[in-house]
Amino acid sequence: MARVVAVINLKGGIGKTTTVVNVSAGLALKGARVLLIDIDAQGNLAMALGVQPKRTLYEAIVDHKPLADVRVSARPNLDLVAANESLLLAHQAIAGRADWVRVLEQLVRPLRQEYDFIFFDCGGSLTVLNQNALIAATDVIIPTTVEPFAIKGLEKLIAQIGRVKGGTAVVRAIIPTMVDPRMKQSITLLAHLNRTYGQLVLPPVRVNVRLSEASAVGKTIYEHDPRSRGAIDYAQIVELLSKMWNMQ
Amino acid sequence: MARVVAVINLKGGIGKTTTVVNVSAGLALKGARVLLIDIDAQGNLAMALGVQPKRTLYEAIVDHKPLADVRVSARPNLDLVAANESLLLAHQAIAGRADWVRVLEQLVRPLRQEYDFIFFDCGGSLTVLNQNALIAATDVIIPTTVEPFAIKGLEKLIAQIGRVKGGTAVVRAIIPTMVDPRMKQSITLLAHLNRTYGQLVLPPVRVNVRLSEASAVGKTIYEHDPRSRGAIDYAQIVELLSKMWNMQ
Ligand SMILES: Nc1ncnc2c1ncn2[C@@H]1O[C@H](COP(=O)(O)OP(=O)(O)OP(=O)(O)O)[C@@H](O)[C@H]1O
Ligand SMILES: Nc1ncnc2c1ncn2[C@@H]1O[C@H](COP(=O)(O)OP(=O)(O)OP(=O)(O)O)[C@@H](O)[C@H]1O
Ligand SMILES: [Mg+2]
Ligand SMILES: [Mg+2]
Repeated sequence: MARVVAVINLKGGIGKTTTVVNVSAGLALKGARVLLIDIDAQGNLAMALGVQPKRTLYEAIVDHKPLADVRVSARPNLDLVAANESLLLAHQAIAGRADWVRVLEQLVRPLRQEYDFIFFDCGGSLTVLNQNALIAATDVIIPTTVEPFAIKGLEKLIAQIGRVKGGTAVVRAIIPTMVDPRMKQSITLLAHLNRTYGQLVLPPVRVNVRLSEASAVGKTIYEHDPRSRGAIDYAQIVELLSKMWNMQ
Repeated sequence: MARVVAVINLKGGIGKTTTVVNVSAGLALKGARVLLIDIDAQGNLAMALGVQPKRTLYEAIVDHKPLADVRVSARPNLDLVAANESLLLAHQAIAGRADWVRVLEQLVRPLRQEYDFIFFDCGGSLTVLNQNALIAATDVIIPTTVEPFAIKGLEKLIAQIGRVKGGTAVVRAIIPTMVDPRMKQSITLLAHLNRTYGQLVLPPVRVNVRLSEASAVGKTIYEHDPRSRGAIDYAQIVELLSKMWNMQ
């Protein structure tokens, strides 16, 4: 039975998609069967993995096609349900339904036997689909940059998750991203993060242009530059998460 | 009659709030009367200016208070209508109205005589309020980082603006933000931006930790470090925009 993992932060541009790609690819390389679902209308996930799917989550939500019919294989053990700007229209289609907040939960239910993990790549605001992802999620991972607005937003996000899920135990990890160890402000805020959230905070992913290059050419960091800081840092995150999730 | 300027990019974390603060503060220092309206439920604008308003845009939208009653003075010539997470509830209140897409236009109409500029600080996704801001706007400014997802998103955003406004003439400027001149990828993508959008692209704002520090302490860059790269780059942007807008 797959764990359903929402990777979310209401602050934009802080590394959600990059984290989904490189954590899921790492788990797939270790043999886990993983499904990625992009619920952000920007649809960056397909570009980041170098796939051009013909179908998207829109067809599953509005045309009621099963997810199994709109997914594509992105890598061995790693399937993807993509998104594009048509997803903006799906928001309106969902908002009118009585069960509007459980649409994603119902869509993934038939697939949970087939995968070990199902990841949602969330967009940067509390849309209808992001609320759906939180409801469907068994686990929540929060990437964050170590800058003032993102850290301030973190408290609000965790409070919001507490309201939606009736508690915050579902938050499994906070991943500091794009950390530049040369910047005093980063180090100070990282220490603040560790003091405030303790064990939840994983070792930081350092800023590394190879990660940005990788997403530009549709590769995972392990494919683009396996010896880079980005690959080393994300591989460490994958090890820690798989221990936490008792993967053999 | 105030120009109504939407500062927008559907990609998050690329410098929208930082641009609103430092462009508007520069115009106010030159004697223009400026009103800022935060339409992002994260409410970063108040924090960035170091003000803690008791009222927000929520009261204007849901309790029908005039904007003049919820604004606060942030600096000389610079007033602010703040936001917070209650704005998420305002989205639902608007969505049910027949004139749902002209709510902001109606709210700002009585104030356009009092100001030279009214800026909207938009959030990072196509929310109901962002669509309202585009409808109300006489001018659109698009900050963007020079990285692959943001550049790809730019085409879609401009197409979206074209659909909402019946043309893209309202797009006045594209401002490259957080540009690191040492990174090859940034230089390549900046050249691509200039080739694609020509005159619309203003000189880049370089990456500069003083900008992040300034937002952490609630200061404009001119207050925090007037000799920094960030202050020099934004002052240049202010000069170019005020020439474009025929400010004496
Ligand atoms: N550690 C890092 N070092 C350098 N660049 C990074 C790092 N992590 C991500 N990036 C780059 O930063 C940009 C933003 O990252 P990404 O798109 O993953 O953020 P996001 O939170 O998914 O954004 P959005 O809110 O728009 O969905 C991308 O170009 C990405 O390649
Ligand atoms: N040129 C720059 N150099 C360094 N840091 C910057 C620069 N511009 C902005 N920042 C910092 O980057 C972070 C993101 O910027 P900002 O909050 O303005 O982006 P945004 O587009 O408004 O984000 P959101 O989508 O969440 O509203 C902030 O901490 C800000 O201080
Ligand atoms: Mg993303
Ligand atoms: Mg902002």
